[in-house]
Amino acid sequence: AISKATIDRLPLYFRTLGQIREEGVEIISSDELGKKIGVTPEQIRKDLASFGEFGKKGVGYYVTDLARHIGEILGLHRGWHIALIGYGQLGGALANYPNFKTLGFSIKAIFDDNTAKVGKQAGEMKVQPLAELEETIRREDISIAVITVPAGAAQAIADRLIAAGVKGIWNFAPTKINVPPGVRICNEDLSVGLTGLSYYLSRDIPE
Amino acid sequence: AISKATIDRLPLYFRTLGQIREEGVEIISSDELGKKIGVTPEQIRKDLASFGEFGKKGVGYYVTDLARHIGEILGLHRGWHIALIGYGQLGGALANYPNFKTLGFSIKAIFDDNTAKVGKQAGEMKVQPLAELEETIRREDISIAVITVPAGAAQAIADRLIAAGVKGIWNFAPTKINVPPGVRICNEDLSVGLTGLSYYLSRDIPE
Ligand SMILES: NC(=O)c1ccc[n+]([C@@H]2O[C@H](COP(=O)([O-])OP(=O)(O)OC[C@H]3O[C@@H](n4cnc5c(N)ncnc54)[C@H](O)[C@@H]3O)[C@@H](O)[C@H]2O)c1
Ligand SMILES: NC(=O)c1ccc[n+]([C@@H]2O[C@H](COP(=O)([O-])OP(=O)(O)OC[C@H]3O[C@@H](n4cnc5c(N)ncnc54)[C@H](O)[C@@H]3O)[C@@H](O)[C@H]2O)c1
Repeated sequence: AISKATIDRLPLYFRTLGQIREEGVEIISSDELGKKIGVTPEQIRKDLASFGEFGKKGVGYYVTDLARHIGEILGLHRGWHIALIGYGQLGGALANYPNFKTLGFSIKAIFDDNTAKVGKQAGEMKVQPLAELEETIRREDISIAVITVPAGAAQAIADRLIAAGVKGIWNFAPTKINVPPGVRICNEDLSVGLTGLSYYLSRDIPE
Repeated sequence: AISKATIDRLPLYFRTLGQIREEGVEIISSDELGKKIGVTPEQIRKDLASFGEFGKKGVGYYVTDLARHIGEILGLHRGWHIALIGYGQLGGALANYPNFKTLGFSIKAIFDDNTAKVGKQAGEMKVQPLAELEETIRREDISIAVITVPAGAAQAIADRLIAAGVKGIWNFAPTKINVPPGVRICNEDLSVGLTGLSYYLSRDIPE
């Protein structure tokens, strides 16, 4: 069984390998990879060994092969269909962020309950009214929903999505959403990056 | 010396403790805290011991006290002044997200180089033109800058910010930004949450 800590590091491995591949690096040692990800080389080797990746002794790991393998472990080849609910400022930024498509995710539908936004062009699609949610989720085989509505609206939206068959929720609203067993939820809180900066700056910049 | 892995977990500790405090929980065991954060109880105890937190044997940690202590370690009491550059969709969502203020961060200035956006009301402030960047950073004692401009504009903006005295950069643009020693940079990539969902769903939902 692979530990949760190892699983949670996989997206970081994948992103980091993608970045170094863009820099033209073809082989990376567990030392260098550890520095970039922020874990010890021993942990790197342990994590990757649990997926059958042992690298080339004294050399390191082949970046492209390792990235592809981790992408498969992450299930990115599945090409998930996504719905986004709440086409406001954050929803708009996410809907138009090209990196998700590069990773194999396709946004198939966007919903909003503001009549001024319904019918608006959003990239290649039009914003749909909430009334079309259930039918669209079934027709477009949507597995993941991104929730970018205000906190007060989030639970009701989640309930509808789950009833319609959505199995994964990426929630940005600053509220706890209750989901039944069998539904995965990722609560995204952007304050984590900012508090990390605060830690380092409070030591760099004397009071 | 505290390990980088432990430091990187601190913002997660802080956020998790805040969430359970909102749920009214006053004491939490290392077992329960470990489950919520995704590390072993042994790692929890090891991390917290490195900050002088040992909890109450057989009982656990007092949530409010621990949250306050970790907040101090994270430097949140410093009340950092922040500038945001690029008042588009993502910038707009971040500028209006109340959680940052709750954590003690204050957005003191917002900049954009689109004349249609300059002068626009953004919460309690007006969007300023780039020409006012250097003077505003000095006057408002800004230490952290949030970069939410397109990828092609990011490095030039970072160079100006650093020359003006900014010490920390929170970068959302999907590009590598070069910074000199003494400047901290956090590159935020939202795809990490989505790839994590993909891992779990690819096992929940058979192909
Ligand atoms: N997690 C984070 O770090 C983070 C950062 C910034 C914003 N946020 C949160 O993201 C959410 C969106 O922020 P924003 O700045 O884009 O807000 P916004 O007001 O610009 O957008 C919200 C959108 O949701 C729509 N909406 C409201 N209720 C709805 C419903 N019941 N069904 C469908 N659509 C509905 C609105 O019409 C609007 O278009 C908020 O909850 C905000 O607190 C989170
Ligand atoms: N990191 C992530 O996970 C993630 C997610 C979504 C978007 N993004 C990125 O965030 C950035 C913003 O996305 P968006 O959807 O808000 O784009 P946007 O086009 O809505 O906003 C960009 C804003 O920057 C301004 N701008 C452009 N050049 C500037 C300059 N030189 N100086 C000052 N302002 C300038 C524009 O006028 C505009 O208001 C993009 O780089 C996008 O790729 C990242």
